[in-house]
Amino acid sequence: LLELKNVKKIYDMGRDIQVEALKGVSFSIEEGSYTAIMGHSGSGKSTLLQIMGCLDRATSGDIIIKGTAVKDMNDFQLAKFRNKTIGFVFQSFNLIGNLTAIENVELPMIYAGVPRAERRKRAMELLKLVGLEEPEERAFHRPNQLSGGQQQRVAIARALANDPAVILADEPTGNLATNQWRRILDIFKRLNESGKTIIIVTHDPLVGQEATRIITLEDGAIIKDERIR
Amino acid sequence: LLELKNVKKIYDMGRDIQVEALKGVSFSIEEGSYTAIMGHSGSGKSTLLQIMGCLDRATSGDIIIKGTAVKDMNDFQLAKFRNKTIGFVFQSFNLIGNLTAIENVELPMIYAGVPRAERRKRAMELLKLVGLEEPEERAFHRPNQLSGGQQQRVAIARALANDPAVILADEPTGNLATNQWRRILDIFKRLNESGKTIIIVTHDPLVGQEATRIITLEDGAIIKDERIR
Ligand SMILES: Nc1ncnc2c1ncn2[C@@H]1O[C@H](COP(=O)(O)OP(=O)(O)OP(=O)(O)O)[C@@H](O)[C@H]1O
Ligand SMILES: Nc1ncnc2c1ncn2[C@@H]1O[C@H](COP(=O)(O)OP(=O)(O)OP(=O)(O)O)[C@@H](O)[C@H]1O
Ligand SMILES: [Mg+2]
Ligand SMILES: [Mg+2]
Repeated sequence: LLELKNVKKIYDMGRDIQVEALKGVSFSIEEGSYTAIMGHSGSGKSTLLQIMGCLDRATSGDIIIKGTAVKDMNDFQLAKFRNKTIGFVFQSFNLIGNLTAIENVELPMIYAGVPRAERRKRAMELLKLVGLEEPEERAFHRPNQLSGGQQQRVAIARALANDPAVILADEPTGNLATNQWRRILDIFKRLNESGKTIIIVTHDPLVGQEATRIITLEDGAIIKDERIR
Repeated sequence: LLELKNVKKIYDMGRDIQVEALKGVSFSIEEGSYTAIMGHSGSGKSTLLQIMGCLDRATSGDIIIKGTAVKDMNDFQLAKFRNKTIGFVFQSFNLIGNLTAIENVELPMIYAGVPRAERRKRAMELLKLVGLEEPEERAFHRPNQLSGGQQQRVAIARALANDPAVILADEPTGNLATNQWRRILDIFKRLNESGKTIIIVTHDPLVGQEATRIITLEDGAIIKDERIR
């Protein structure tokens, strides 16, 4: 499904300072797989996930999705592909501050041209699915009127809005207590069983155990790639 | 040191909708203690911590700090007290986007009137203390040029800037891998042994175990208050 070949990411800080966030990463992800990317803070996980999700461009190297090189797509094609195929959960949620929770979940559906009534219905179902407390009411809170874990679950609901084939989640359980993140991981498990490809960045070994493959990063390079069960 | 009596927090959403985030919370915190506040997402932990840290006012009830009722302080006195006595780590870090990491750590010291050279020296020491990678370089990154866990550690360094007597930390380890949060908890342990009062909000039982007392919230009320060892 997705192939990375010698992908590098260098941040240029000016004045001759460069940060090598990714130092030549290569691996492939099979369709329908469940992969966890683990590693210390600063090891390059978010950078890698954003490049895989077409939210950022690699400095060099190849990213090939279903046979097409991402390099050969223009920004418009990339955005369209991303909207339909990829659901991305950001480490810091990236919710729109002046939209309500439910409007945030509807946003990807607006871009995809889903009609109003259908959007609203599906958005509310998703907020209930992720376990948002008192959803009929909290749906109309803005992000700063929600707790950290509630914002996180709204971000997850938004990522699922267009029923994407690939879900990329950056630390999706960091703000949740056990039974609440267990619920989220059960959703990911069900989606994976129905054929979706799941890639989770986490530093929580309990969350990593959900996957059948764990790729470990350190200082921008892959130091371990293990398949389990 | 700190006493809460029947503290309530109600968010008024207009149109007759009210959120009872805290429903009458009472307890006291002894000087030099190490307390963990745990509970599900949405149970009121951040709301409680912000009221304890004088960053927000209760709707009703009393908060008494070292014998003085917070009600009787005006906003200016409250701000001054907060700056000198309380170090607060926010769940979403609240770093200033257009300042560098080191400038963010210096900010509380600027308010406290610490001279420039001393501020810069202490800020760099704190960034090294919390384990920021390549600190001489990363100190000059802005928050969006840092990883999630790096931002979290900068937020912790900032909270320690004025060597406060009370440290209130809202989920301070959520973005860190094991040895990295272990390092943060060792800092808190050392500070506690030197007499500081520590209050950590967490939903991670491993982090909660660091404390000698665990207060558990559910739906805005205390459902358990246990002292361990
Ligand atoms: N500004 C606000 N306006 C309205 N409701 C709010 C506001 N801030 C928080 N709430 C609500 O108050 C309740 C408690 O929120 P709080 O942020 O204290 O929870 P929490 O225990 O810290 O959760 P988490 O673990 O997810 O951070 C939540 O149900 C939330 O929706
Ligand atoms: N915009 C940027 N400019 C410069 N350096 C950056 C930028 N974004 C990230 N970095 C650096 O690149 C490295 C990798 O960052 P990344 O966010 O991918 O780490 P991470 O593994 O996701 O960490 P965490 O677990 O803390 O979220 C870090 O050392 C960080 O300081
Ligand atoms: Mg990250
Ligand atoms: Mg909170």
